[in-house]
Amino acid sequence: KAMVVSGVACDHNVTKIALFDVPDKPGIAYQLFDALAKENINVDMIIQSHEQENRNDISFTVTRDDKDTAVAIANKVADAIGARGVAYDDTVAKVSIVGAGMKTNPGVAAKMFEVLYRLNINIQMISTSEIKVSCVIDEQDGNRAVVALHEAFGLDKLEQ
Amino acid sequence: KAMVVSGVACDHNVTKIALFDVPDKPGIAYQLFDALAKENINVDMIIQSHEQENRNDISFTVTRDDKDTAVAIANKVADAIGARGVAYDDTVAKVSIVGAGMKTNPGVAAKMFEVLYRLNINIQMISTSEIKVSCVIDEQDGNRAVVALHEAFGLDKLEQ
Ligand SMILES: C[C@@H](O)[C@H](N)C(=O)O
Ligand SMILES: C[C@@H](O)[C@H](N)C(=O)O
Repeated sequence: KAMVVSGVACDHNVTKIALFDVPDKPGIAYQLFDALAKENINVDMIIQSHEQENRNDISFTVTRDDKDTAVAIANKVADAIGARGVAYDDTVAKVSIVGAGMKTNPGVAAKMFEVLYRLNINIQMISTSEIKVSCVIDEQDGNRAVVALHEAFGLDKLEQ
Repeated sequence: KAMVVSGVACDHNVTKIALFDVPDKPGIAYQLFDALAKENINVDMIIQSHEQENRNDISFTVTRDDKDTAVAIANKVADAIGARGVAYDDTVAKVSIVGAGMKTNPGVAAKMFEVLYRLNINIQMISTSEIKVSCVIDEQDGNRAVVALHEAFGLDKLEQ
């Protein structure tokens, strides 16, 4: 049943954008991502955590080329819906571990988080699927994160 | 280049749990998910959005059977790290659309969000991967969400 992490990837072409304290009511997510889609912005991650007191935050990632357009749209939608504000940062990277059967292997994500912790790398955003755990971190930490993750999951041996 | 949504799924065996205002420093995500892994809790979604003023929220989902143990762990870790609090809800379901090439099809997630909006279904949590968009919603909305999504993405025709 051992989880097989088959690969580690790092995407440096990332801008993270967040809308804070959006009203937690139907139609808000649609409004934001429809506006982005109409400008042909390719959105990679969409992350929305647990609501609090009728408000929530919505964050997402786009490429660096799309930063200006996406941030402009985020600001426009934020104003229209009465969100508290918008933040963005294009000095980030998305590091991911990929493998099969993660849902039945609770330790895998914890191990990735441990590797980043031991490198004193702060995790800014987290998103998972059955086959992938992705963390947004400072772009300057990307390369050493990849090396350490390869090692931690035994993938460096394949390259000898 | 048309995105093909090939399936719609709804998982009713879901409990959502969140830790609010955890310190945004290395080691926090590791501490939480290591504690869960040590109790063999299978975590499905892990969602962490954009940080704010040195704090962040971390939410995740587990099965209904694991609710009590996972909530106890969340409370224990929340106290240990000085988080503001914990919330949980097991009256939720996770509805997902699955398909290929979503990253290059910005309108797909927006369309899913639109379908839910038109049904007046509130989206509690969102997580995406290249092949999947998942929304946590009230469990009572699960079935009609699935029917509407099948229809919106043309999947109902296959069943005639
Ligand atoms: C916050 C946002 O996701 C809102 N709940 C919606 O349904 O669109
Ligand atoms: C909030 C949490 O993800 C923290 N930034 C960590 O790196 O563990």
